[in-house]
Amino acid sequence: GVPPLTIQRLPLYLRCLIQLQSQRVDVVNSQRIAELAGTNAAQVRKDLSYLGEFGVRGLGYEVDSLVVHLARWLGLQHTRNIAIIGYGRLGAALQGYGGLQDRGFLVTAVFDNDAEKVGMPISGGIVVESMDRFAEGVKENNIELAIITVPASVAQGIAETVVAGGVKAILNFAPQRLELPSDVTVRQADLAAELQILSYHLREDFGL
Amino acid sequence: GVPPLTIQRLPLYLRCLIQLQSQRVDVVNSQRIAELAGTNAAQVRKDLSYLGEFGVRGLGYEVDSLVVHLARWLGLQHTRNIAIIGYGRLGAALQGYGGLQDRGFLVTAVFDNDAEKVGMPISGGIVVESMDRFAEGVKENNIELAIITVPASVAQGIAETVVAGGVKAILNFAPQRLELPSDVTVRQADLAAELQILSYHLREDFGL
Ligand SMILES: NC(=O)c1ccc[n+]([C@@H]2O[C@H](COP(=O)([O-])OP(=O)(O)OC[C@H]3O[C@@H](n4cnc5c(N)ncnc54)[C@H](O)[C@@H]3O)[C@@H](O)[C@H]2O)c1
Ligand SMILES: NC(=O)c1ccc[n+]([C@@H]2O[C@H](COP(=O)([O-])OP(=O)(O)OC[C@H]3O[C@@H](n4cnc5c(N)ncnc54)[C@H](O)[C@@H]3O)[C@@H](O)[C@H]2O)c1
Repeated sequence: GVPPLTIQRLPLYLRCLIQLQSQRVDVVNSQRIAELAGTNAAQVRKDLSYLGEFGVRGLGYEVDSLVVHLARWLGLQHTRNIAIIGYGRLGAALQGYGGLQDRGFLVTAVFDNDAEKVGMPISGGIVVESMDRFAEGVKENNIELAIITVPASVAQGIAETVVAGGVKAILNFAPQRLELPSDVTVRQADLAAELQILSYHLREDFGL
Repeated sequence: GVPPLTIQRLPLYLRCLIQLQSQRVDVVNSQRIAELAGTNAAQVRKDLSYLGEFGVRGLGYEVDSLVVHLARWLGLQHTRNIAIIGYGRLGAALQGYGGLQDRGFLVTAVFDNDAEKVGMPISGGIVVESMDRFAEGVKENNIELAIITVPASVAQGIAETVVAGGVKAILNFAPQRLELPSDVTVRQADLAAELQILSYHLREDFGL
């Protein structure tokens, strides 16, 4: 199959190509994609070759065609519904983020166990539901992905409830490694890792 | 220098190694690191070799030593101060996130241009300041990194103010590509990209 590290770069290529599309660029070479994506041309060509994309020697790739193929590879042909578990500061910020729909996702359900929050209507016609109703909520809202924004101390139990409800894809923000069946895909959000990359550059470029 | 893609994996290795440390693991092989980090053993060895880390053939790496070296490579010997610009839902969620300090960072200043927010005391002894005072705030708070959580429409202007204030490292959440001098490092936070990786797996593993 496609190597994990390649899979992780595909959404980034897609984002860059959509930007090129908006600039009415028709053809792009691997060097340009690499510059926009922060990698090198050889890596771009290698990654895209796993998708059967080989470009035209000396010219590059057709932008529109590559966007369509990448979106198909990433399973983005239809909007996927998301549940957010944990309507705290971060959960509310993510639920309110309108930018997800352009990228193929819609938050259609929000769950919490705080009695003060359950039953509260929020934007998008959503009402915060009790975690007790998670499995029903998955069916009612055709939930395919879950975003976990609860405290670390409860994250494992929450993730198990998510999986028991039939969800196979989790974006976890809680700083707690989840132990789940191998057919469930978990992405660990880690903003501190991004800050550490920046810290590397401060040391490397400025001796700070 | 160290290749960009390697730099991006180092914080992930560090996170996994710190977890091993907490489990009192003394020695770890590249295969184990790879499993925890979601890559392959050859990639781990290659990445670590750029740091002059070659492990002991047949044994692996000393966990404590590797943690120290990775932290040093990432410039994490002293805590770095962060300014958050845009104290909206996401900015407030990030400012309140206590987990940054364990990873080497402290939010010491918050800026906004909303008159209702400027002057508001928030947690950690911080008072929201006016964006007009950004350059002074950088000096007063020894700011080395900026997190941008303002709307996309103002992100470029905000980033220019950040750079003019002397900050060389930016984590940008606004869905707007920033055009800045080449000595400034920008990391683009992109949660939708994580969701798209999950979408790939739903298609690949379940035909969804
Ligand atoms: N990964 C990152 O970079 C990053 C950044 C910021 C926050 N975080 C993490 O994200 C999580 C949320 O942060 P926050 O600032 O929004 O916290 P918060 O305390 O504001 O929100 C947590 C929410 O979870 C709810 N909750 C608690 N237990 C629950 C349960 N059993 N079932 C359902 N809901 C439950 C609470 O009622 C609350 O609404 C934390 O784990 C935090 O450490 C991670
Ligand atoms: N990258 C991602 O995955 C992701 C996820 C969620 C949100 N976002 C983005 O993060 C940003 C913040 O989202 P949010 O939901 O917190 O928005 P928000 O509207 O709640 O907050 C924006 C804040 O910026 C302030 N602001 C506006 N103009 C300013 C200026 N010129 N100077 C200083 N402050 C200014 C506002 O007063 C407000 O407090 C948006 O760009 C949003 O699209 C990105």
